[in-house]
Amino acid sequence: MTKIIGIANQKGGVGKTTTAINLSSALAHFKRRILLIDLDPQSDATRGLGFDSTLLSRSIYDVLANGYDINKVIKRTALKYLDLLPSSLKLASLDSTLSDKVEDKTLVLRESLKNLKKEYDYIVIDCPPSLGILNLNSMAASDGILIPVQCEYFALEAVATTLAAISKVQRTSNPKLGIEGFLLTMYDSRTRLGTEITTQIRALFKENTFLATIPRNISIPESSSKGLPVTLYRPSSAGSLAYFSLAREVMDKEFIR
Amino acid sequence: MTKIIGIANQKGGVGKTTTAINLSSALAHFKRRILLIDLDPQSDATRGLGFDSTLLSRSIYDVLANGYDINKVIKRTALKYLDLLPSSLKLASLDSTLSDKVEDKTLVLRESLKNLKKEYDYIVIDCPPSLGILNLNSMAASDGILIPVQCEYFALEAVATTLAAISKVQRTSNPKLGIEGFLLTMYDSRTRLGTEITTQIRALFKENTFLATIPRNISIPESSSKGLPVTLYRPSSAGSLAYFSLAREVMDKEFIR
Ligand SMILES: Nc1ncnc2c1ncn2[C@@H]1O[C@H](COP(=O)(O)OP(=O)(O)OP(=O)(O)O)[C@@H](O)[C@H]1O
Ligand SMILES: Nc1ncnc2c1ncn2[C@@H]1O[C@H](COP(=O)(O)OP(=O)(O)OP(=O)(O)O)[C@@H](O)[C@H]1O
Ligand SMILES: [Mg+2]
Ligand SMILES: [Mg+2]
Repeated sequence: MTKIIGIANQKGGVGKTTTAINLSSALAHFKRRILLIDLDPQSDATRGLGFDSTLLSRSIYDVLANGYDINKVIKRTALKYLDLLPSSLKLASLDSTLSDKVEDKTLVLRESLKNLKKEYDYIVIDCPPSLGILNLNSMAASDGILIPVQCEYFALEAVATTLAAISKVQRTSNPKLGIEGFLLTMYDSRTRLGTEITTQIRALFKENTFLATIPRNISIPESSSKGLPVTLYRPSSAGSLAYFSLAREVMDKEFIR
Repeated sequence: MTKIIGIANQKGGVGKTTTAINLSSALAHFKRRILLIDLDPQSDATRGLGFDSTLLSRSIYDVLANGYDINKVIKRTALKYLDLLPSSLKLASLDSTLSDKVEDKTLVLRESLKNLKKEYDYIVIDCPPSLGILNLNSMAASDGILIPVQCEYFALEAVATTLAAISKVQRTSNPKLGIEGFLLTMYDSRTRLGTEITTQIRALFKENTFLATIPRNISIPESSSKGLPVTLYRPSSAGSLAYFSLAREVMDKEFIR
């Protein structure tokens, strides 16, 4: 049975793409079969895995807007068990492209995933920093939403807006949508603010907060510039080890389902 | 004559709000009369100046959606020469609220600024990480766009999409729109990647890149959690000093105009 995890937070730059790439690759190291879907027109997840979205002939845009065969667009990556459904800038126009053709514009992703020929253990969906049609498609298709929360001051307000959007999707198109968990990212243990925010978030969300905390770690941006997940580029760095323990926590939940 | 500067970059978390707040407050320290407009429904700039957007009776939403008097919504701040036009979550629905009433939805901000009674030297506009109707309103109203660029790997792609959006607005609603400059943010001189990206950006954009570089500095997020600009909270911190030199560069451009 495939578990679909959407990565969402309306706040920008909190580590959504970094989490999508490195959770996916850590799970692939544990021999889970993973499909990473890049639903952000900026295509950072596509680039972070070494692809140039402007050079690809097809992307998820063709699948969602024109019903192109999803299996022909999926790319294999440097990791054996990790496949990628790449993005493109064209995805930014999905809302207007779809306008009259479809009854519910927020269900096109969920419908297209029904055509997958290959069996995956997990599907991970990266999203842009907004709550528009792309995020709604991700939430309608997902079993659970993982919310990266940067250990910084502005973080909590955006979490509230993201939770409101999730509960709206639960009431409308996807009643079984749950919260996969809150992930603390870019944690800097040397600062008072980092510890303060972390305590606040753990007190607020309790056991819904992953035990794994992602430290601020230079290996992470360096790995992106090489087009590799940090779990492959520097497997024993603090950033990589944190994503391995996150993957273990996600897999442990499998038995509870 | 008022100069209107929009802060834009489609990438999230690059320091747009931090730059909007601290450039405005640094200019106010030099006794320039400043209006900071928060055009992001997340209201981070409103919160970063100590206001709770859920407690305010009016916001920029009322001005743009219902033609409410802009002068009645403006708030004075902790700094004598700095006023704020606060945001609210309702702003996220502006696109659908305006739908049929207005001929061009991207001009409502420019029109409402014509009703300002008070004279400002600079108007600074903070925007969300997207290129939707709110960003288009900012670009249509601005004289120049300041683009914060984080010294990280994914930064350059989003700059390209932001520049494409600017040139589209130049061709349609605002032919006099220019580039105020590229500002390097969250620069960490200890890392190789930081220096690499900085050299790349300066080589690409040459004299359009501000000399001032904003270092990664813990006083910045700490000041936001106190609802104060860093120029007020820790005036001699590395973050604050960098925003003062940015303000001086922006003022020096006054003579070239
Ligand atoms: N733990 C970390 N340590 C250091 N840098 C990090 C870490 N996580 C992410 N980054 C860097 O911070 C920046 C923002 O991260 P990322 O792009 O993953 O965020 P995002 O939420 O996907 O952004 P957007 O909202 O634009 O989609 C990137 O340059 C990334 O390399
Ligand atoms: N120079 C800096 N040093 C340290 N932290 C910084 C710096 N600039 C910004 N930050 C922190 O990084 C986070 C992102 O900054 P900010 O909110 O200003 O970005 P933004 O581009 O406005 O984000 P969004 O795209 O969500 O609007 C904030 O928590 C902020 O406090
Ligand atoms: Mg991203
Ligand atoms: Mg912001």
